[in-house]
This record gives sequence, C-alpha cells and structure tokens, in this order.
Amino acid sequence: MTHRLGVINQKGGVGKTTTAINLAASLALRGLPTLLVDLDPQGNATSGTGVVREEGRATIFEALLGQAPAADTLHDSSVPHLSVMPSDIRLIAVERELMAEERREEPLCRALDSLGDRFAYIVVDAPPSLGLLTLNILRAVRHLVIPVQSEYYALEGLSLLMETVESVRSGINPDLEILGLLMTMVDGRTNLARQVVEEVLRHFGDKVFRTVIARSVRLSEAPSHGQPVVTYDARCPASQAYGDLTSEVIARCNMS
Amino acid sequence: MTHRLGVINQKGGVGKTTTAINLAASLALRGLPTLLVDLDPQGNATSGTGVVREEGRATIFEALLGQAPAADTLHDSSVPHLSVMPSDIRLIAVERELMAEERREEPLCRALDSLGDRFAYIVVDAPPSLGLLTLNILRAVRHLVIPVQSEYYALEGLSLLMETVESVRSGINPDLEILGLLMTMVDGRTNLARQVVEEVLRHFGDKVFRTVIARSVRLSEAPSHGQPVVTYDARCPASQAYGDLTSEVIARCNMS
Ligand SMILES: Nc1ncnc2c1ncn2[C@@H]1O[C@H](COP(=O)(O)OP(=O)(O)OP(=O)(O)O)[C@@H](O)[C@H]1O
Ligand SMILES: Nc1ncnc2c1ncn2[C@@H]1O[C@H](COP(=O)(O)OP(=O)(O)OP(=O)(O)O)[C@@H](O)[C@H]1O
Ligand SMILES: [Mg+2]
Ligand SMILES: [Mg+2]
Repeated sequence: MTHRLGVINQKGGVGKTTTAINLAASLALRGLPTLLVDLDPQGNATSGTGVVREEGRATIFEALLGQAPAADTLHDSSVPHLSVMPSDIRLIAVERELMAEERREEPLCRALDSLGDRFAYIVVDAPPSLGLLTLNILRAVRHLVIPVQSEYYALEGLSLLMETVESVRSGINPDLEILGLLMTMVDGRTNLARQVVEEVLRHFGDKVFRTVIARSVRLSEAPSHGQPVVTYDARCPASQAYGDLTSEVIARCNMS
Repeated sequence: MTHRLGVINQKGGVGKTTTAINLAASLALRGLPTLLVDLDPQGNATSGTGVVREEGRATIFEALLGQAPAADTLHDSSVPHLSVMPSDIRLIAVERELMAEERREEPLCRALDSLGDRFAYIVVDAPPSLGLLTLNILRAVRHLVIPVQSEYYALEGLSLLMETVESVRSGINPDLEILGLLMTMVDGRTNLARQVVEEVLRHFGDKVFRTVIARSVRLSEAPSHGQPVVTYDARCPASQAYGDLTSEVIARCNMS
C-alpha cells in the first residue's frame, strides 16, 4: 500500500517545494522507500535535492504522455531510500499537449499506478496554479498537505482551493482528503503571523498540523547546496520541525 | 503616449503584486493617471488596493474575449488618479477559451489599445507562470519590471524568463524591453541575500534597479487594510523605497 501525498497551493512562494522535499527526505531517513515527484516546470524540487537529470533518459513529460514507462524516469538522490522523478521544462506545454484528450486529468494517476507498491510514500510537488498539472495531482493522490504562509494574501486563496478540492471529491477522486494545513514561514514576533495562524485555526481546527514551520534562514540556504535541510543541517530548528511534521503525517496516514 | 509596464516572474511569491500595486499607486500619487491591471486569477492586486468588483459589470474576462469594451471594466480606487481593472476568477479558463484562436497572445493588447491615451501609465500584474496570461502581457507591454526575491530558487528561474523574453522580442513584440530587475525581500543581515544580490548584479549590471526593497512587515500588513503601503504608512522605509523605485522607473521610461 503506497501513501500518495500532494503538496499544493496555487498561491506562489508559500513553501510547497520546501515542504515536499523535507517531508520526502524525512520519510526516507526513517527507512521508508519514498518517491518525490516534481510536477512543477520550474524544477525547484529537482535542484533542491541535488538531482541532475540524466540526458537522453525518458522524463516525466514522456511518462505523462504515455510515451515511456514512469519507472524509466526515476533517479536516485543523495538521501538513502529517496528517489526523485525530476521535472522537465516541457511540462509547461502539457496543457496544450493534452487539450484534445478525453480524460486530461488521468496521466499522472496512470504513471503512478504503473509503479505498483515499490514505494511506501509518494510526495508530489505542485506548481503555483490550479491548472491541469495540479488537477492531475488532485486526481492521482489520496492525501493533500497544504502549506499556508502566515501572510494575508495566503489566506485569500484558501477558499478557492477548498472549493476546487470539494469539486474533485464529488467528481474524479472521491477518496481525496485534506491530510492537513501546515503553517509556514511563521515569524512569531509579528502580530500579522499570529493573526493569520489564529484565523486558520478558527476555520480549519484539527485539520491544521500541530507542527508550525518558523521562518528560518537555514531553509533558504539548503537549496543552494542541493540538499534538504534535514540532511544539510540536521540539528537546526527547521529540521526538527520537519521531523515533527513527518511524525504527524505518518500518524494521520495510518489513521485514515 | 501611454507607458505600459508588465510586472512578471514565473517564480511564486517574489513580490510581483506588491511591486505592481505600490508602483502604480506611487505613479498616481504624482498626479500621473495610472491603470493597474490584475491579470492574475488569484486577484491579489484587486484586494490589495481595496477594490471590490461591482457585480453585474463586465470584467477583464469578457474584455479579453472581446465580449465587452475594456473601458467598462475600470474601477476607481481609494488612491486619486489610480484606476484598477479587477481580476476575475474565470481568468483560469482563458487558456481553454482561447485555445482555438489564431492569435491567442493578442487579447490583452487589443483591450489596452481600446483605452487610447487616457492613462500615462498602465501597470499589469502577472500570475506565477509562463502560460497564456503572461504571454498576453509580453505581447501587450513595452517594458518589463522583474521582481527577484533574494533567494536561491529565484535565481534559478531567471534564465528561463530571459529566454522567454528573447523569443517574444524576436517574434510577436520586437519593442519589448526589460526596464529593470528589482531586488525584493532583501534581509541585509543574511549572507544568502548578499550573495544573491551580488550574483544578479554580476549577470545583469545596469539593468538592476539601484533601489532595493528590504524585507518589511509593513508591506505584508498593508494588504489586510486594502491599501498600498505608500498610503497605509507613507513614512515607512518600504514606502520610501517604492517611491525611489518610481523615480527610477519614470527616468528609464523617459530615456527609452
Ligand atoms: N520556513 C521558511 N523560512 C524561510 N525561508 C523559507 C521557508 N520555507 C521556504 N523558504 C524559502 O522561501 C522561498 C519560497 O519557498 P518555496 O520555493 O518552497 O515555495 P513554493 O510554494 O514552492 O514556491 P512556488 O509557488 O514558486 O512553487 C524559497 O526561497 C525557500 O527557500
Ligand atoms: N519586501 C517585503 N517584505 C516583506 N514581505 C513582503 C515584501 N514584499 C512582499 N511581501 C509579502 O510577501 C508575500 C508575497 O508577495 P506577493 O504576493 O507580492 O508576491 P507575488 O510574486 O505577487 O506572489 P504570486 O506569485 O503568488 O503572485 C505577500 O504576502 C506580501 O505581502
Ligand atoms: Mg515550488
Ligand atoms: Mg501576485
């Protein structure tokens, strides 16, 4: 049984990639075979884990179009038990390539199905939009982790995101569930951050992870070293926080 | 003669909306009739200027599809001389609606052309992607302001952005120019921010605006009051910085 998690939020810069990388790495460090899928044409999850796509190999683009098996696109990472399906800039064109297809939201689901049960967890990083790539994630996964930056604009986008999730649940993926909302980049010294956290707790209650990710410069330094923060600086508060988040994610996945 | 500026960067959360709002507001506060166009379905530029779209009126969505004149979509804001063309959630569907059209990159240009010379400046806020909405901006404007967050991932996306601009210049909009790159959210205390700023200066030299926007909590508080920071707290450092940026923008527009 593979647990499939999508890390989504159409608001830009809220910590999707940072969460996807460090959650996947923390799961792998516990010995759980984990796959990180980079479905964002920007490719930040690919470079943030230090993976360099091998030229000439099939990519996620061919796998989505059914032109190559998903298994051919997998790369090892520097973290034991962590595999990565790297991004491809051609993902930008997926919307156009799949326009004529009947079931345009199916390709990612088909690609992940073809991998069978070789992974305990699959974590998918989404681009900042609610277009076809994110729709493919909403169809393919069972659980969503929603990073919410403790800023005003981040609050605004949540109702649209929730509506989109509901319409997917009543249509193409009835099993879809929100595993939790994760407060990110929280600067405890500012009133704004406290107000936003309170607002999110008021609306979403237990759906909000107890773990909160504080603003931390170590998190923004790690990508330039091509490493998740949990291996770049395992003892820093950000690594502890992502470790705590991982425990919550495992517990919630096992409960549902 | 109307100066048309696009504020673009496919990386999410780098300060596009914050820059578009405060640049447009600062231009208006100098008595220059200015239009802020919100081409992001998230609608942050609309709410960040406190504009509430009137029900029943034509929106930017109809204007792009040629079903209503752009002039019908304009709203006043709380800032004198600043008009806003509010966003519409249906912008998400523009990619699908325009798929069959020959010249899918033309609609925004046609809509702005129809406004004639009533504005001295038009500032367009882009979504975090290089899809059809951003392509419409690249076709319709003459100048680009590119916010660059002082973070590692923000550097990664710049080469793709530059390639896209070049291909537009050699195709659908030969007049397109990069007015400048704006360093945003700079925390002078961290090495990372200094390294990123140095890297950007090394690559882009004079194209980088002298003005740098430091990280400032006032900037993230202002949207919850529905106001640009330049009116919410005119004396704070962030407002001064956006004022300085506006002087640079006016000078560069007049030189080109
Ligand atoms: N808790 C944190 N503290 C400080 N910086 C952070 C934190 N989390 C992420 N960052 C940094 O903030 C920036 C945005 O984070 P990230 O790229 O993960 O967001 P995203 O939602 O994936 O963005 P996009 O919408 O472009 O995909 C990155 O430069 C990252 O290194
Ligand atoms: N200089 C700054 N200091 C502190 N916070 C800032 C600064 N500039 C912007 N912000 C805040 O950071 C967040 C991201 O900024 P903004 O929404 O303007 O980016 P964007 O590029 O428009 O994002 P998107 O890609 O989602 O459209 C917002 O919550 C904003 O209030
Ligand atoms: Mg990302
Ligand atoms: Mg924005």
